[in-house]
Amino acid sequence: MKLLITVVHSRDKARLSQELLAAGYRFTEVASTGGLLREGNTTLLIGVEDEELDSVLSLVEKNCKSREQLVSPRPLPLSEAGPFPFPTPMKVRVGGAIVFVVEVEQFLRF
Amino acid sequence: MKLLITVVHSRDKARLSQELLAAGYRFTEVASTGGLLREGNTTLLIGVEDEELDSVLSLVEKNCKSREQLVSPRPLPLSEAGPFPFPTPMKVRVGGAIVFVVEVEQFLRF
Amino acid sequence: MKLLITVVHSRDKARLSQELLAAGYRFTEVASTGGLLREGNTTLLIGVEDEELDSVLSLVEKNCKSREQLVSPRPLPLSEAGPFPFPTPMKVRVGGAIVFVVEVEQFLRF
Ligand SMILES: Nc1ncnc2c1ncn2[C@@H]1O[C@@H]2COP(=O)(O)O[C@H]3[C@@H](O)[C@H](n4cnc5c(N)ncnc54)O[C@@H]3COP(=O)(O)O[C@H]2[C@H]1O
Ligand SMILES: Nc1ncnc2c1ncn2[C@@H]1O[C@@H]2COP(=O)(O)O[C@H]3[C@@H](O)[C@H](n4cnc5c(N)ncnc54)O[C@@H]3COP(=O)(O)O[C@H]2[C@H]1O
Ligand SMILES: Nc1ncnc2c1ncn2[C@@H]1O[C@@H]2COP(=O)(O)O[C@H]3[C@@H](O)[C@H](n4cnc5c(N)ncnc54)O[C@@H]3COP(=O)(O)O[C@H]2[C@H]1O
Repeated sequence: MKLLITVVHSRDKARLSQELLAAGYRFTEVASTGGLLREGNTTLLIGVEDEELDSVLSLVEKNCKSREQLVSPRPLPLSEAGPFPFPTPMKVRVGGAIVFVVEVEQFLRF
Repeated sequence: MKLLITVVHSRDKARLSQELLAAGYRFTEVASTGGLLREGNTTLLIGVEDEELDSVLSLVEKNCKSREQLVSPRPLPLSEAGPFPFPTPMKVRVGGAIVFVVEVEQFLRF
Repeated sequence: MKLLITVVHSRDKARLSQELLAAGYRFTEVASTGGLLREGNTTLLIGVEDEELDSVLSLVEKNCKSREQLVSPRPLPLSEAGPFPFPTPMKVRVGGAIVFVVEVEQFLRF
């Protein structure tokens, strides 16, 4: 069994959840926050059998598309920042999903 | 060391927490939501030494009993559902607990 | 790749987040609660390349210092507690951080 720890953009969450359910996958949702942009996102815990891994990953890929956006990240602490405490807006990729696939030693249902 | 990622029904959480503490186990609670029923539940992160694994699993089993309930899951997206967008109520198991046991490579306390 | 599941005291979170960002690390924040003291804390999910592990651990160590505090844990269930349902205040270590380092089999960005 594998546990997928999947961080998805809030815009994609409802569509991905529907698709996961329609395909018979089980999952748990945890509210989370992005480290850089401080935006609310969702961390899905999805436990799947080994042979289902590829099909659930292609489901995530299909439903979570990324694009480029100009953002102004939070100002650095003054001690670090030197003469420019407010970093210039930077182009970051947003909206995609990231997935950590972790091996599950034992899975139990009580 | 093992990390137990344990999803428990909100009805069982207080009793299980008390029992874990009384037995000297340490844990962290994260609020979560069930993928299908959209009900609030709790994900416990419980780090235990390898030799404690069996006794903490039997503690979870003792405190988290499941039963069958008639539920009407959220309607499928219309494109998937065909003539019956509102699925008939289905009998699901609720109230148990699920546990993912994951190997911890290193555990550090600062 | 390694996933660091890091439980930090709320007092240290802002400083640690700033330092992680300044060093170019990516992470996701999840609100959590301590099992014993029932205080709000933060669980950071930090995915790093294998060769970055030591430097991110020393960053956590530098920013999360622990100290001793007198606390009165929640009373035990009456059935367990015997004549002293309200445990005497105990000295516990608070404010440090704990880190579970878990092996990541696959990391995907969509
Ligand atoms: N230190 C840094 N330096 C340069 N660029 C940075 C950066 N931290 C983040 N970014 C960029 O900003 C986007 C939003 O990051 P945020 O941390 O708010 O939100 C992130 C975070 O919550 C999570 N995430 C990404 N990588 C992670 C990792 N290695 N460990 C844990 N969580 C991660 O997924 C969300 C989306 O990530 P994604 O990669 O699609 O998109 C990221 C990435 O393109
Ligand atoms: N796609 C599906 N097809 C058919 N039946 C389904 C289903 N998804 C869920 N169910 C049924 O509904 C119950 C409640 O699921 P829910 O997703 O709300 O709440 C779940 C979810 O939060 C979590 N969970 C269960 N299996 C999981 C997995 N493989 N990965 C991640 N989380 C899981 O544990 C809670 C309780 O699960 P439990 O198995 O006791 O009970 C489940 C299961 O009996
Ligand atoms: N059953 C028990 N018996 C005796 N003393 C106990 C105890 N449970 C907790 N403590 C003590 O109380 C402090 C606060 O614990 P709390 O559970 O509120 O908050 C904890 C909990 O959220 C998390 N944590 C610690 N160990 C953990 C583990 N093995 N698994 C999961 N989470 C853990 O990190 C926070 C800080 O832990 P830290 O070790 O620095 O500090 C702990 C520890 O010194």
